[in-house]
Amino acid sequence: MKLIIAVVQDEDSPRLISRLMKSGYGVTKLATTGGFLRAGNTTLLIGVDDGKLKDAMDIIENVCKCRKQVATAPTPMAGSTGMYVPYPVEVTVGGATVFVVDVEEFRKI
Amino acid sequence: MKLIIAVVQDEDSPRLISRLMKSGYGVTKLATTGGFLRAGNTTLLIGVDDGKLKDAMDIIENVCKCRKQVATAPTPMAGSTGMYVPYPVEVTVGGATVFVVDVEEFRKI
Amino acid sequence: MKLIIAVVQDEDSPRLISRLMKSGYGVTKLATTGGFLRAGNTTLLIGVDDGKLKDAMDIIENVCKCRKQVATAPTPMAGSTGMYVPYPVEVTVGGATVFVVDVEEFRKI
Ligand SMILES: Nc1ncnc2c1ncn2[C@@H]1O[C@@H]2COP(=O)(O)O[C@H]3[C@@H](O)[C@H](n4cnc5c(N)ncnc54)O[C@@H]3COP(=O)(O)O[C@H]2[C@H]1O
Ligand SMILES: Nc1ncnc2c1ncn2[C@@H]1O[C@@H]2COP(=O)(O)O[C@H]3[C@@H](O)[C@H](n4cnc5c(N)ncnc54)O[C@@H]3COP(=O)(O)O[C@H]2[C@H]1O
Ligand SMILES: Nc1ncnc2c1ncn2[C@@H]1O[C@@H]2COP(=O)(O)O[C@H]3[C@@H](O)[C@H](n4cnc5c(N)ncnc54)O[C@@H]3COP(=O)(O)O[C@H]2[C@H]1O
Repeated sequence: MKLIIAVVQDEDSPRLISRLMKSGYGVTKLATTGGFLRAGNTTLLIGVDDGKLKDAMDIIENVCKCRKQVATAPTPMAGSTGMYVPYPVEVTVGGATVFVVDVEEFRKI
Repeated sequence: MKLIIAVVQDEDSPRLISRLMKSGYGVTKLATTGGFLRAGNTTLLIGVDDGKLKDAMDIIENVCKCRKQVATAPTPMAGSTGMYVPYPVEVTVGGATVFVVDVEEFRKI
Repeated sequence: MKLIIAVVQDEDSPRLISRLMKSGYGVTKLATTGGFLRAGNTTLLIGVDDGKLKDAMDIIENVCKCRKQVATAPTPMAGSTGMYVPYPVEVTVGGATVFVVDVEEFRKI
């Protein structure tokens, strides 16, 4: 048995959990905070049989892969009118930091 | 040293922590959420000396073992009176999901 | 790669995180509760390369080492006036409980 400890963005967590549930994996969710941005993120504990590790990692990679999204950034209009125009900006979202540790003993009580 | 990571029901957590404290174990509590039921549960981190692992696992098993409880489920009265009668129903509570990982280095600063 | 799981006092956590950030370490913060005092504390997950383990542990030791602080304890004035005088008391603060586990696989997605 292996324990996957995956730190993911809050935005990706619901989709990732339901994909893992559909494949019959067990998941426990922790609300956490990033050390650098001090913003909220999500850490998932996922205990998997050794033979299922690759499949679970593929699901995490598939859902959390970095991708470009168009967001709008308020940009001041020309001249000092104090008005803002929504301006399309491309940002990168997604990503996951994943640790796998060995489980010496697993028990369902 | 081993680190026990035990996911237990919120209902069992206070009794389990006080049983572990009485036996002199160290415990850190995390408020977590189940992936499937999306309901709150409790994850305990319990660092134990190798020789104490079996005793700590026995305490978890003893407090968290599945048991039947009688709960009342509101059941509509015969006829469509809109009245509800409390009706005894047997439910299973308890249970724990427990991972044990090896601790390479332990330090009290 | 090693995963450091460090349980520290809430008071030391901001300083510890910013010292770790300055040295380029990755940190994820969990809000946790002590089993004995039932008071809030902080658990940090810090994934480090094998060669950096000693340096990261030194930073934790440096920031969280136990130290004496003067706190004021309200002490009743002589006679039963119901008045309280702030009285200097020496208390010990700091400390950290640190577990290091081996990481079999690390992935940045
Ligand atoms: N080795 C490790 N151990 C434990 N947890 C880890 C970790 N590496 C990453 N994490 C967790 O994953 C989150 C995202 O990290 P990522 O590397 O994609 O994205 C990071 C990275 O690009 C950058 N960053 C993080 N730490 C940095 C540092 N010390 N110096 C410069 N940039 C940093 O800021 C982004 C957000 O970081 P934040 O700390 O808010 O949030 C982090 C942290 O919660
Ligand atoms: N391999 C694992 N890795 C990490 N954490 C684990 C885990 N196995 C269990 N857990 C944790 O333990 C809680 C209780 O699990 P249990 O198996 O007793 O009871 C479970 C199980 O009977 C069922 N269940 C869970 N996941 C399922 C799935 N993918 N498909 C069908 N049934 C599921 O729903 C109950 C509640 O699950 P919930 O997720 O809310 O809450 C779970 C989850 O927080
Ligand atoms: N083996 C272990 N596994 C997991 N987490 C661990 C641990 N040892 C310590 N911790 C965590 O570190 C915190 C500080 O522990 P420390 O040993 O410095 O300071 C402890 C210790 O001096 C004392 N204490 C803890 N458990 C005790 C027990 N069963 N009997 C007597 N004294 C206890 O009370 C202080 C506060 O304890 P509290 O539980 O509130 O908070 C603990 C707990 O959250």
